Amino acid sequence: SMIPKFGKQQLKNIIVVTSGKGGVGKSFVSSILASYLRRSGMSVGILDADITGSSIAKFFGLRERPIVIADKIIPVQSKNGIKIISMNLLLPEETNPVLWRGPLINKILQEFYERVDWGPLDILVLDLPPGTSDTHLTIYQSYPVDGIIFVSTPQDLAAMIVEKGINMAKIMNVPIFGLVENMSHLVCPYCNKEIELYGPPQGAKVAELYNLNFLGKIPLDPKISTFTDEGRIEDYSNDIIKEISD
Amino acid sequence: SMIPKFGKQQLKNIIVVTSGKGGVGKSFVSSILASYLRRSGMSVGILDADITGSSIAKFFGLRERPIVIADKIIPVQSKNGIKIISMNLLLPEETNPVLWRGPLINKILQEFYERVDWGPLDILVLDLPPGTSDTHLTIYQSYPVDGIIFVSTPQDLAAMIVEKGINMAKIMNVPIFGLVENMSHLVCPYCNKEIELYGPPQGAKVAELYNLNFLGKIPLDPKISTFTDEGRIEDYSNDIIKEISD
Ligand SMILES: Nc1ncnc2c1ncn2[C@@H]1O[C@H](COP(=O)(O)OP(=O)(O)O)[C@@H](O)[C@H]1O
Ligand SMILES: Nc1ncnc2c1ncn2[C@@H]1O[C@H](COP(=O)(O)OP(=O)(O)O)[C@@H](O)[C@H]1O
Ligand SMILES: [Zn+2]
Repeated sequence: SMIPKFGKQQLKNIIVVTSGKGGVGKSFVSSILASYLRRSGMSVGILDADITGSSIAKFFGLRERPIVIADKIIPVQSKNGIKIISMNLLLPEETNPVLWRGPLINKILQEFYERVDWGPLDILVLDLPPGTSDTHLTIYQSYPVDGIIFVSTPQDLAAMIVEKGINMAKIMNVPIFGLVENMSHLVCPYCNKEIELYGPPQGAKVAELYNLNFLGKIPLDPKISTFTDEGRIEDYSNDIIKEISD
Repeated sequence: SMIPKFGKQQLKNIIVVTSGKGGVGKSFVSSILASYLRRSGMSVGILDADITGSSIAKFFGLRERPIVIADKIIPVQSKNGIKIISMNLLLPEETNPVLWRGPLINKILQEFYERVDWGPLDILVLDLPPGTSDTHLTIYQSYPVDGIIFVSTPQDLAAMIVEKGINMAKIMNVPIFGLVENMSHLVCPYCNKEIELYGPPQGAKVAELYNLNFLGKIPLDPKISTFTDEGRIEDYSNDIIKEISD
């Protein structure tokens, strides 16, 4: 692509978390990955690239507006010190819609990367929206991405759409770290039996088909939506996350 | 808006199904609504407006390519005679990504409306993608939409993002038929206890807050992803769907 890539600044690693399909847990995986890496002592940031459906600020319980000093946007910090920028932090109300077409979205994505004072970071996580349109094209063309983590769920439907995302990354020569399968099954909190709500897990099969690392599977857990709704994702911890993050 | 609206052609009612949030069941609700209306004797079509993540063709088990006669695209018909157009039907492989920015997406949406030979239809259902960007702006500005059905799930997060969609519709003066809450709870197939996987249902509260009709709630059901993965959504039936559709 002839489009010049932005410089790396003081960012050691830039990781994209995506899937193509909505509602599979991209924001959840972005948040727990960032939280785990922060707990292990790294300097971490999250850029919420889902401009019209931004949820990262809510996951971390953040509502204050980022301040601007000498034309640089200062990212907001989570309780444990993760630097975060999310469109919802710039809106008067979190239920205000962003009615922007592609060109304005691309412009704000550039601002979130170049005008935000990220400082030196070990890891910057980019949480992408569903689809394979403007946001993905802009980020894969202009950002110096080190690798992508794909998030899928067990349905054939999710696999089909995630495969569109994988094929896009391959066409655009962006490296892929691996695939995580989320919502793989649910253990009934009453009778402890395993329920395959979305069918038998197939993440490992999809990863093999595309020659990707299978990073593991995360079960459905009713506690998760409580932690994310209450803005306490940093308090959620689970051995599986440790395995995946390493 | 100064943009001229397309004519109504021979379409009696045009219904948009949307949410703002991905993975809440927009395609599922679009499909069961269309199937129910078809079973009750209406002529029905579905336009899959999620260009980069199209799933309607898979839900109905369709793979054949629409034919073109004298510059008109003939929609494909489902087993029960629903007329369907979905981007995936135009791709050589269903896992091929569509790497288009807004302008091309707007162009194909116009083709799907004006160049497809829908014929006379009682109902055309438009299944929209997540977000509030190009697709929503194009459809709300240019299509003669009769009303919108919003789909939400119990989480505060989903409500927050669905409310962005509701606010968008109000800003753009598009009528709203009502709100459906999907994935409201799960009855354990082993011990029959009720599990609130995504927290306590709050669809009725959100509908009241925005002065919308609450159309009802659909529980989580492990059978659904089997029907959608096998392309047999027309065989799925459930008394709740009858209530909502009426
Ligand atoms: N493994 C899981 N178990 C239970 N709930 C989950 C799980 N993963 C995600 N969720 C919930 O599902 C919803 C959608 O997740 P989110 O990360 O927003 O998906 P996406 O970013 O792909 O749209 C959120 O409310 C989140 O809390
Ligand atoms: N009530 C439900 N119970 C179980 N699975 C569901 C339910 N509603 C939707 N699904 C499944 O969840 C997945 C996502 O639904 P979909 O309609 O594609 O969501 P969206 O169009 O909002 O992205 C599909 O695999 C579908 O079969
Ligand atoms: Zn049980």
